[in-house]
Parts: sequence; C-alpha cells; structure tokens
Amino acid sequence: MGRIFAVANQKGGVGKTTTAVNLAACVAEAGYSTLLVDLDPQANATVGVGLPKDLTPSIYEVLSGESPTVAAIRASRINNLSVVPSTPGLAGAGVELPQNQDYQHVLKAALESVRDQFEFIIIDCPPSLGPLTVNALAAADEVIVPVQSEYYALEGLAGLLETLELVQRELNPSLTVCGLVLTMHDPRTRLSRDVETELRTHFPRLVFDTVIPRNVRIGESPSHGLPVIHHDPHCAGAEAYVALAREVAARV
Amino acid sequence: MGRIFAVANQKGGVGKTTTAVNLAACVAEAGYSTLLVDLDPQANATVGVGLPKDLTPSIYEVLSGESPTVAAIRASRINNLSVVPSTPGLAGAGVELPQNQDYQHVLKAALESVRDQFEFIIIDCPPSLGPLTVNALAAADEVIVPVQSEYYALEGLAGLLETLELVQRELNPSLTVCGLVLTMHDPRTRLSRDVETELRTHFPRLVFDTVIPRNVRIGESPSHGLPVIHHDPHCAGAEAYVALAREVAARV
Ligand SMILES: Nc1ncnc2c1ncn2[C@@H]1O[C@H](COP(=O)(O)OP(=O)(O)OP(=O)(O)O)[C@@H](O)[C@H]1O
Ligand SMILES: Nc1ncnc2c1ncn2[C@@H]1O[C@H](COP(=O)(O)OP(=O)(O)OP(=O)(O)O)[C@@H](O)[C@H]1O
Ligand SMILES: [Mg+2]
Ligand SMILES: [Mg+2]
Repeated sequence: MGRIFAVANQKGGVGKTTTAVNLAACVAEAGYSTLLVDLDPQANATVGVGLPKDLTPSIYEVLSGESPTVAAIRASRINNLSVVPSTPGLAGAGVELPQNQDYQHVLKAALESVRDQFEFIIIDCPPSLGPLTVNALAAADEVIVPVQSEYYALEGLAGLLETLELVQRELNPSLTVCGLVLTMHDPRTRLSRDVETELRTHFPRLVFDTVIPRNVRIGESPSHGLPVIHHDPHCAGAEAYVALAREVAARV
Repeated sequence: MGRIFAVANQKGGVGKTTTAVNLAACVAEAGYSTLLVDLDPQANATVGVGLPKDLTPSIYEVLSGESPTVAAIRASRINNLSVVPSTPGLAGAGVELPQNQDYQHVLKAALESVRDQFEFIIIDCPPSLGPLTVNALAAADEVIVPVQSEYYALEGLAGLLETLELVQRELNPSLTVCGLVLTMHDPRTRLSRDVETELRTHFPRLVFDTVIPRNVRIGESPSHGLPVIHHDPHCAGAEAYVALAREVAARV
C-alpha cells in the first residue's frame, strides 16, 4: 500500500513543485516505485520531468470522471517514476468540482484504484487552498510543507496549519503533517537565518533537519526536463534533496 | 478619473505583491493619490503596508455586497496611499462569486464608485486565474505582469498572455498590457541572463527597461510593514522600483 504525500502551501513560489519533483525522483532512484501526481493547472511538475503539458488523459480527465486513473499514468525518463500529468485545462476543475455532492473526495477515490501499484505517491499542489488542494489533503496520508526562507512565507504559515487542522477534523482524520522543509535558504542573509530560527523555535519537532539551499542548478534543471539529481547529481541542491528523501523515508 | 492597474500572474512567488506595494508607494510618494486593493486571501499586500489582516469591512465584504467600497478604504502610514485590505476569509469568494449571474464584473462596479477619488488604483492579484483575478482583469485599464527570472515563470508566460487576450475579447475590450517587469533578477547567473534575453527577444515592446534586482532589503521590508522605498530608500531595490514607477507613469 503506497503512502500518499501532498506537497502543499498556498503561498506561491515557495518550492512546492521543486520539492515534489525532486523528492519523487530521489525515492524512485532509491528503488521505490513512485507516482508523481501534478494537481496544478500550471503543469510545472509535468514539464519539470520532461513531459508536455497537453497530454490526454491527464489529471483533469481523471477528476472529471472521463478517464480511469490508470489510463492517465505515464512513464517518465526516470526509472521507477511514473507521472499523472496536468494541463492548463485543469483550471476549470476549480469551478466545476464544487458542483458535485462529495467533491472533496474525488481524488482520494481516483487514487485508491492504483494505490497498491506504488510505494510512494507524491502530489504537487497549486498555490491556493481551493478545491484542488482540498482534494489532495483529503486523499493524502501526510503533508509536506515547503517554507521559503522569506517573511511572507513564514507569516502565512500559522493560517496554513490552522487549515490543515480543519481538514483533519472535517475531511481526513488520518492526515498528519510529515514536516516543514526550509527552501531557497541563504545563510548569508539575516532574513534567512531569522526565518530558520523562528521556524525551529515555534515548530521544533515539525521542521526537517535538512535545509534546501538556494542553488542555481535547481532553478536550471526544469529547463532540461530533469530533476536536479539527474541534471547535476553532486551539486548542493541535489545532495540536499537526497538527504531530505532519507529523512522523509525515515518518518514513514 | 483614476487609472486602474492589475498586477497579475498565475505563477506563484514572482513578485506580484512586492511590485503592487512598491509601485503604489512610489506613485503615492510622487504626490499622486493612490489606492492599493489587496485581492489575495493571503493578505500579503495588507501586511506589507503595515495593516492587520483581520480588518472589517475588507475587500471580501465589498465583493459580497455587504459593504460599500468607500467604507473599506483605510489610510496607511504612507502619504497619499490608501488601502482596501484583504483577509483570509476572502478565500470563500473563490467559490461564492461564480454563483452570481454577472460575477466577473463585481469588482469593476465596486471600484466605479471611488474611481474619481484616486489617480492610481493598483490591484494585487492572487496566484491563480480564478474568479478573483478574472474580476481584477475585468476591472482594470492595464495589467502589469511581474516575471521572475526563472524557467517556470518564463515557460508559463505564453499561457498567461493567451488568457489576457481571452479576457480582452470576452470581458474587457479596453484592457491593455502595460508591460512585463523582470523581478528577482541576478545578472551573475546564466539562468537569469537567459530569461532576460528570451523575454526581450519575444516581447521587445512589452518588457520594461527597468529590471528589479534580487535584493535582500526588498525581502526584509514587509517584516517592518513598509515598502522598500521607506525601509531603505537608497538600496538597489528601492531605486529600481522608483525607476519602474517613472516608466509606468510615462506609459499612461
Ligand atoms: N532551492 C532552490 N534554489 C534555487 N531556485 C529554486 C529553489 N527551489 C525552487 N527554485 C526555483 O524557484 C522558483 C519557485 O519554485 P517552485 O516553482 O518549485 O515553487 P512552487 O511553490 O511550486 O510555485 P507555485 O506556487 O507557482 O506552484 C522556480 O523557478 C524554481 O526553479
Ligand atoms: N527583487 C526581490 N529581491 C528579493 N526578494 C524579493 C524580491 N521581490 C520579491 N521578493 C521576495 O520574494 C517572495 C515572493 O515575492 P511576492 O510575495 O511579492 O510574490 P507574489 O507573486 O506576490 O507571491 P504569491 O504568488 O504568493 O502572491 C517574497 O517573500 C518577497 O519578499
Ligand atoms: Mg508549483
Ligand atoms: Mg502575492
């Protein structure tokens, strides 16, 4: 039975896609059969692993009931890593999904049918707390929250954790917070150091030991359609994601 | 009659709030009466100018019809700058708004009533192309698009410009693209330089001459509830936003 992880944070640009793609690539590389689900209409995770963003069926057809989940699963150029791609058309689901009765559990039902084929299922969420992210949180066993080392990302965290508690109470009592991961961290700036101190003080047991540094090789890798561990395996960014994957696997 | 600018891009974390807040502060500092409208449930622009994110009435009460626009306008600590604050409760509007008949024009109607009190009205949009951003694009005369010097931000731009054309055709024929502004630019990296070259090649007349550099003082300023031109007026970030404000005013 695969463990389902949602990578979520309504704050934009904090490293959700980068974390989902690279974590999935690391656990796939370690030999676990892994499924990456792109639940963002921007389809960045799809592009980040080298797939086009106009594939059909995509997650949109799965959520709208037009296609079984298994038909939307694609192989990627990475061993052990399969992908359910997204397309810009998924933006329509934000308005269409809530028209169904039990719309929050559509993704959960869709993933049930393939869950025993994978050991890890990792969902990349869009930057909002709308119907798509709610679906991901209702389907997930655990949630990983990337937190950029910036003021707005820190300031918004309390609200996000309250929302997670609401989801746990109302939609998915078994959802747990796997951890908070600091991203784009630059220890040379006081701002980054202050954010890390605040985070470790307020959430001592939740923050991963591994900190993802700001590293230009991470930003370059999606232009090659590759996770950073394949674009530049020995750079600081790749090594940090390998360490994070080890920490996540140890918490499972 | 005030000019209405929407600062929009569905890609998260590209500098929408930072650009809206600092542009608004620059034109206010230059003596123009300015209104900053925070249309994001994250309420980052509200916090960025030193206001709390639990004020009532907020933009949420304005959009839901519970409060006239004028009652939601607050003074800020910056001369000539007034603000319509946001709250996390605005997230509900994403689902509630589309239930109205002509929901796309709710903000436009709300701003009509105050438009002649301000010379500039600047709207900060959330990271999505949902009902809130559609309302902003339907209400605006011009749209300013921050583009982070990163691959995913560039890759998503074509889709965004297509959406803007759709809005121009169907909802707001007078909407024009004021310009694209490169943000968090670090000329030391090839990635940043490549993104700038691509952008200026594909959209020569749309990209502003002014480029906003990555500058830690910009990231620090929201923690003081101040725009960067008040937090550190002579830093590279502040000077860049002053130059951008001049360019925007020249294009009006
Ligand atoms: N550690 C890092 N070092 C340098 N660049 C990074 C790092 N992590 C992410 N990036 C870059 O920063 C940008 C934002 O990251 P990413 O797109 O993964 O965030 P996101 O939270 O998924 O954004 P969105 O909210 O739009 O979904 C991307 O261009 C990415 O390549
Ligand atoms: N030029 C810059 N130099 C350094 N940091 C910056 C710069 N511009 C923005 N930032 C920081 O980067 C982060 C993202 O910027 P910002 O929040 O303005 O983007 P956004 O597009 O409004 O995000 P969202 O999609 O969540 O609304 C913020 O923490 C901000 O302080
Ligand atoms: Mg993303
Ligand atoms: Mg913002």
